Amino acid sequence: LCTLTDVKKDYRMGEVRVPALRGVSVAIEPGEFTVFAGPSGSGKTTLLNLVGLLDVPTSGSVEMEGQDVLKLSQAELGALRARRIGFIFQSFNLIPVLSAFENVALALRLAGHKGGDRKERVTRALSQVGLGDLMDRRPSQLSGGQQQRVAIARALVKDPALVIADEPTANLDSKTGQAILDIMRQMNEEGGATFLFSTHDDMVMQVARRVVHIHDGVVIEDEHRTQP
Amino acid sequence: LCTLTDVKKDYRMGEVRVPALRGVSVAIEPGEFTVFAGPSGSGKTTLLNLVGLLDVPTSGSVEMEGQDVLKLSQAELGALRARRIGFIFQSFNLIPVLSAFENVALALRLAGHKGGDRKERVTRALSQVGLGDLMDRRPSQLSGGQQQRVAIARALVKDPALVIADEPTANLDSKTGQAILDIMRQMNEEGGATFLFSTHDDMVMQVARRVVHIHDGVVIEDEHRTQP
Ligand SMILES: Nc1ncnc2c1ncn2[C@@H]1O[C@H](COP(=O)(O)OP(=O)(O)OP(=O)(O)O)[C@@H](O)[C@H]1O
Ligand SMILES: Nc1ncnc2c1ncn2[C@@H]1O[C@H](COP(=O)(O)OP(=O)(O)OP(=O)(O)O)[C@@H](O)[C@H]1O
Ligand SMILES: [Mg+2]
Ligand SMILES: [Mg+2]
Repeated sequence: LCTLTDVKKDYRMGEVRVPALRGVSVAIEPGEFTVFAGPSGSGKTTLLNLVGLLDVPTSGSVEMEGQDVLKLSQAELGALRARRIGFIFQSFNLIPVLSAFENVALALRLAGHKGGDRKERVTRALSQVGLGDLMDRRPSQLSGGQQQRVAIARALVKDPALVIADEPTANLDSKTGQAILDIMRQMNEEGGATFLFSTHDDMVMQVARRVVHIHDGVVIEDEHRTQP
Repeated sequence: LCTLTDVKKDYRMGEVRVPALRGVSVAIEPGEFTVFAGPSGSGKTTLLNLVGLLDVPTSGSVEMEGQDVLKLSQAELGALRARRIGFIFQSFNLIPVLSAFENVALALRLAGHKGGDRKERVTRALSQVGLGDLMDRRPSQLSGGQQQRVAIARALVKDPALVIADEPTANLDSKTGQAILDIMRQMNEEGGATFLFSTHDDMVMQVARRVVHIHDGVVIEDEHRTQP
């Protein structure tokens, strides 16, 4: 599905060059349920942003479904992101002036969804994460964990081929987090959607079938499990 | 130190009234190391905002060091918050245009700190949370967990009488989270600072000496432990 080959990513701050990823090579197969684990600052978000086509590498290549992303136009990248990739951001990135319902509905519209069942699909996505009664609230009228769940519903509503979840349970109690993990496992096992996580949460780690350990911008271990 | 008596807090959204806290009575003694635990949306942040004087109750009373907070002027409340209370926000609330160093230094200045050792104290606070090399970065140039640690350093640098920490380890790996918890325990056991947490993190729960369980806006259990 997605192949990173010797990917390096530098952030520049004036003269200073920060090597956030220092040569990462990873191949993601369709249908994976994979966690990127590592200490704070090790490069997980940077890596997920590259796989999610939100950013481009400084050197090395990112291939998505066989295409070199550096050869795609901005319009093609945008279309791929909107339709095929659901991204759950570490800091949620909800649109403040829209309600929870509208935030999720917008994602569905941007995905090219034409059907008359948009209202049903948005309602279902928000109900699944336990926010069925809170759909008309704006983000500032929701608790931290409720905002996180809107971000999750927004990523999942379009039934994407690839879900990238950057610390999706950080603000959730274990019961709520478990319920959401179950939804994701079902989408993966029945629907074949690929799931990539960054997490510090043991509960998520335990159900991963593959754990890629990252430290200081490099992969230090790639752990494939037959039994999660 | 702080006493809540039959505190209710409603949020209003036009005609709709949302009862976030529905009658909470809790007394906090100086030197406590206490966690407020409960599901997402149960009222923890709302409760911490009241104890931290960031908000006022709809009914019931909040007393801080014997004074009814509703009788204090805005200036007196502001001075109390700036000098005596260190608040770690669930969404960090760092000032985007200031560096990590400047964010922490500002808190120290607002606390009325006059000494010539400000630079040393800020540097020490940031080094303690592992950000000694990243002090000149702005928040957007830091990872999620690094931003959380700036928020922590900013609360702790002024050596406050009361630290209110709203999910302070949500974005941290367990090793980093443990290190920060150790610093907080030391400030509590040696310095006598009072610590109030909201958390979903078992590691924090385990070292609490008191756990107040909150569900749907009320306290359902107040668990005092002799052995954490
Ligand atoms: N500005 C607001 N307007 C309306 N309702 C609000 C507002 N802020 C919070 N609420 C509601 O008040 C309740 C308590 O929110 P609070 O933020 O205290 O929960 P919490 O326990 O901190 O949750 P979490 O663990 O998800 O952070 C929630 O049901 C939330 O939706
Ligand atoms: N815009 C930026 N400019 C400079 N450095 C940056 C920028 N964004 C991130 N970094 C640095 O790149 C490194 C990797 O950051 P990244 O956000 O990928 O870490 P992470 O593994 O997601 O951490 P966390 O678990 O704390 O979220 C960090 O050292 C961070 O300080
Ligand atoms: Mg991150
Ligand atoms: Mg909260």
